[in-house]
Amino acid sequence: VERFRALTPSEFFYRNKELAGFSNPARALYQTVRELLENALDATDSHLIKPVIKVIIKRDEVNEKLFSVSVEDNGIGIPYTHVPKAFGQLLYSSKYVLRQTRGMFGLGAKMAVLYGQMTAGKPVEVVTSPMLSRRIYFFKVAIDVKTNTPRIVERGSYVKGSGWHGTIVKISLEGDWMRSKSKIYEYLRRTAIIAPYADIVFEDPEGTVVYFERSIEKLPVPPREVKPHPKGVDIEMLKMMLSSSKAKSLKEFLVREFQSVGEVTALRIISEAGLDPTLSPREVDSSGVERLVEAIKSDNRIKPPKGDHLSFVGPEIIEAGLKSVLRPEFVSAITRRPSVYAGHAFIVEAGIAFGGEIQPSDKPILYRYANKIPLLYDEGSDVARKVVDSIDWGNYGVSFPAPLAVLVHICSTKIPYKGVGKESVADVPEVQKEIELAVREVARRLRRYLTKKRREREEAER
Amino acid sequence: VERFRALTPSEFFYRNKELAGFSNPARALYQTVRELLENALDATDSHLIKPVIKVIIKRDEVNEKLFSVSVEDNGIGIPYTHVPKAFGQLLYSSKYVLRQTRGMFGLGAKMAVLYGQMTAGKPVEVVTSPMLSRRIYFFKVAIDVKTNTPRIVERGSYVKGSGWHGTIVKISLEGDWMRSKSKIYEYLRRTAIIAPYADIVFEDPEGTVVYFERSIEKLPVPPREVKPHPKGVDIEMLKMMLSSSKAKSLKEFLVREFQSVGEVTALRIISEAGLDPTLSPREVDSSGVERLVEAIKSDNRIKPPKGDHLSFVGPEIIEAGLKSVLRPEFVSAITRRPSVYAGHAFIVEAGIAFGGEIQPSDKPILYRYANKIPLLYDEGSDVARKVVDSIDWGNYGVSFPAPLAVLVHICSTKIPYKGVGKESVADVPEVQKEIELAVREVARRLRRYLTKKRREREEAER
Ligand SMILES: Nc1ncnc2c1ncn2[C@@H]1O[C@H](COP(=O)(O)OP(=O)(O)OP(=O)(O)O)[C@@H](O)[C@H]1O
Ligand SMILES: Nc1ncnc2c1ncn2[C@@H]1O[C@H](COP(=O)(O)OP(=O)(O)OP(=O)(O)O)[C@@H](O)[C@H]1O
Ligand SMILES: [Mg+2]
Ligand SMILES: [Mg+2]
Repeated sequence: VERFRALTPSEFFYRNKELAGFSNPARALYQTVRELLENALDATDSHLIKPVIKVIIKRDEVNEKLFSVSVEDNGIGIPYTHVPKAFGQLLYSSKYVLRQTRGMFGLGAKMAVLYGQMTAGKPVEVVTSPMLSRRIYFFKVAIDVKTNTPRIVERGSYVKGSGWHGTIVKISLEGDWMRSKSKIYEYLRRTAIIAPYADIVFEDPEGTVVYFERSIEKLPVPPREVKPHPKGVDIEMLKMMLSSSKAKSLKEFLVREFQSVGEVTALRIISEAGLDPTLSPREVDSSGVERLVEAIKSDNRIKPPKGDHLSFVGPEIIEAGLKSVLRPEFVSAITRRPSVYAGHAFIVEAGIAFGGEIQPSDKPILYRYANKIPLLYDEGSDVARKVVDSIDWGNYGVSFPAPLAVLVHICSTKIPYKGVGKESVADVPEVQKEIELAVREVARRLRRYLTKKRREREEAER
Repeated sequence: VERFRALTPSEFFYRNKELAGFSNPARALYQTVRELLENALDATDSHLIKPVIKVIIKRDEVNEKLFSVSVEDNGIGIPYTHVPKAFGQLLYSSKYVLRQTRGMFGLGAKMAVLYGQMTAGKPVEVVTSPMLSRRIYFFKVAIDVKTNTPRIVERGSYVKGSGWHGTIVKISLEGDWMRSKSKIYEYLRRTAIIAPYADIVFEDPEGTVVYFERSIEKLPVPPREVKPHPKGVDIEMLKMMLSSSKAKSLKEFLVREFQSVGEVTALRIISEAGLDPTLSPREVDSSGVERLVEAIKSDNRIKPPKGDHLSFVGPEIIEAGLKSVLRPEFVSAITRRPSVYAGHAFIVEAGIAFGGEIQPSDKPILYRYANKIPLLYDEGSDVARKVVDSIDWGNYGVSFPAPLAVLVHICSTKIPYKGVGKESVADVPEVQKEIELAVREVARRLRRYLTKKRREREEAER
């Protein structure tokens, strides 16, 4: 006899934590560091704050399998009313809006808290103060897994004695430092490449302190929130938007709720769907919704999203990052114009670095990024690896083994990740095409450099 | 100003449907067929019913982008009280118990319903009748995405005129038959290899009817539900089990709630944790729970799970399946003894097929299965591909190109899938090791056959 049951999101992700990257103590330690660091960077560079971040991993003095991971940032802080849910309720987030951020799932911090709770039995410790707040708030939060609600174990606040603003998050968990050490250092190194404007201090369990020093003062353009684009719409989304819109007419609804839709476009879509533009949004019936979606899909005159809301890194910062970390002989980067997939604008950036201190390898070393997050695992199923491997590098003057590194960065209001652990990107055709165009462009610049170098060498030999 | 928000599971998976395999119309059509077929097979062979399944994909007469997918089975049916949630509420399942089934997430059918709702605007149609029921029940169900609750659009029942039992599920959705045709046929073909005891009729949108006929009468041993094994326990799980257990003492709790724990083992664990065996489960405090988990982890005398609850396919059925579908010259299969990872017993089975109608290829064709589900995508990041590629096939008398197919099947109460779309398995060390031992064993048998064949040929030539 089948026993039916419903799970809460916390029960579901507790049972399937490996889906989120928490598959064993070594991966869990890595994932905890990255989830907290990504939150810290979102809280700073997305708000034009030059990030100053401290990451400390300590080994427990009693139980050598236990570690504490602490990440402090100088970001915008978290309003105290939201702290319990931000850390104690799965699927709770401030990043569910249409804006390019590292975070997108509302799971990262909670999965780390959950893993810590399962393996070390301790609540997460959060200290935070928003910029305009006169107080500093501290919490100890645990997740009630059965109900997906936060349990506040301890809370308090005190008056701020300084101008400090930001957040400190500390999680205790079972880890495996020896097995995750190289991946954690590589993650930090790759973060320094894509975010050379960040000051990151890292103290590891062996007491080693590494300072990834800011090497450029320039910050990327911060991301802006945008309205959805009509080409990303489906029947369900349109129904939800129609029922919650404050617009008084169908025409006002389309112009107000979507980007790239002016009066002319709205009237054309409405007429194509055989509807009355003065209809109240809530009066559109199911068949009307379907005809609207159909009209939008078949309309070829709707302008694509501009993409100027995206926060690309830019060639200057990428080259500075590659130079500072890889110390190559040659470096070049490119930022492509915005493109679109499924109604989401995206920008592909590519960088190439050659020679200098780069170690020769049998195929290009690939530095993959999505919304400024370094992706280290599952390279084999990532679209960027597929593109880089499909290129005949001999055409660009490169014969392996060669000291060649390729950087690929995709930014978008929605990254088509293959899993909630954010390790690889699906091969969406539009994205794959843009990556290829970007990589071939920087490869051509490398070829020009190698050709020029070879000629200079031949010249010198005469 | 950050806008915080909570999502329901339906809102989350609606926004991130590509995580579940619904990334575009072609993949969605494929995923819908497989999710429904996997439910149909779970409802039959896990209950010792020889599956008779009909899969029909029709193209909409008006809109050539729309399809209906209908799957009918002769399974155990669904009790009518559970139908609305089974199809209209995400994270609702009868497979959240510790038993080896294809289903495990409580998402499959709902994701297909959701995709159909978004792209075709139609509810799912379900007709079902449990074996002992005198009525046939029918429903049209939609998902209220905002609240993750079912909306019953239509319902009814009538008296059964025959002995029919089973379920028919029909979903309308946007698809792309031309792009998913070969994958759908391959999925059915691979299902026929692993389940040659199933009768599957498939009618495609072009009107073609293919009959995957039962080629063996033997069914696999059905899976049994088991209690959790102590080696899979963590602090959170133990807390939840202690608070919900009906046991009167801590000793009774351990013996009753876990497999492989008798009185002696229970007393040893309790004493190691410094606790009183007569303590009521609900009186164990946080520190006591941590000490219990620690005692269990460091105890080396707890028997590993027996694994006799697992439903392996067995060499006879695997060889029959490989013969019937691939028509090779040589075939051999092996079922390994149960092994363990993270407290879950698992069995690896391997099959090898050579020559005959198999087309030569540059590396072995890999047929991957997990809990009898064929895995077709993301082969590059799957542990089985990693193992098969790491083997030097020259040692076994195979030089490529060669007509060689390798089958790998992992069965367990928990498959470490990399994503909820069930396409690839993570490389858990214990599982990887078992796959290698199994594949090398059937490779040795192939070598013996090839050697014998070569000798016979040399003999004949003299
Ligand atoms: N260091 C921080 N500074 C400011 N806000 C933070 C910080 N850490 C977490 N938050 C807030 O808590 C929320 C939840 O974080 P969490 O990592 O769980 O989800 P997310 O970042 O929104 O999405 P993802 O699962 O993709 O990481 C964030 O959306 C953010 O609003
Ligand atoms: N054809 C069927 N016959 C009997 N029961 C079914 C059938 N299809 C669905 N069900 C029931 O509906 C439940 C939900 O199915 P669904 O596919 O959504 O989740 P699942 O199979 O439990 O897990 P997964 O997401 O891994 O597929 C199943 O657990 C099962 O109880
Ligand atoms: Mg986050
Ligand atoms: Mg299912």
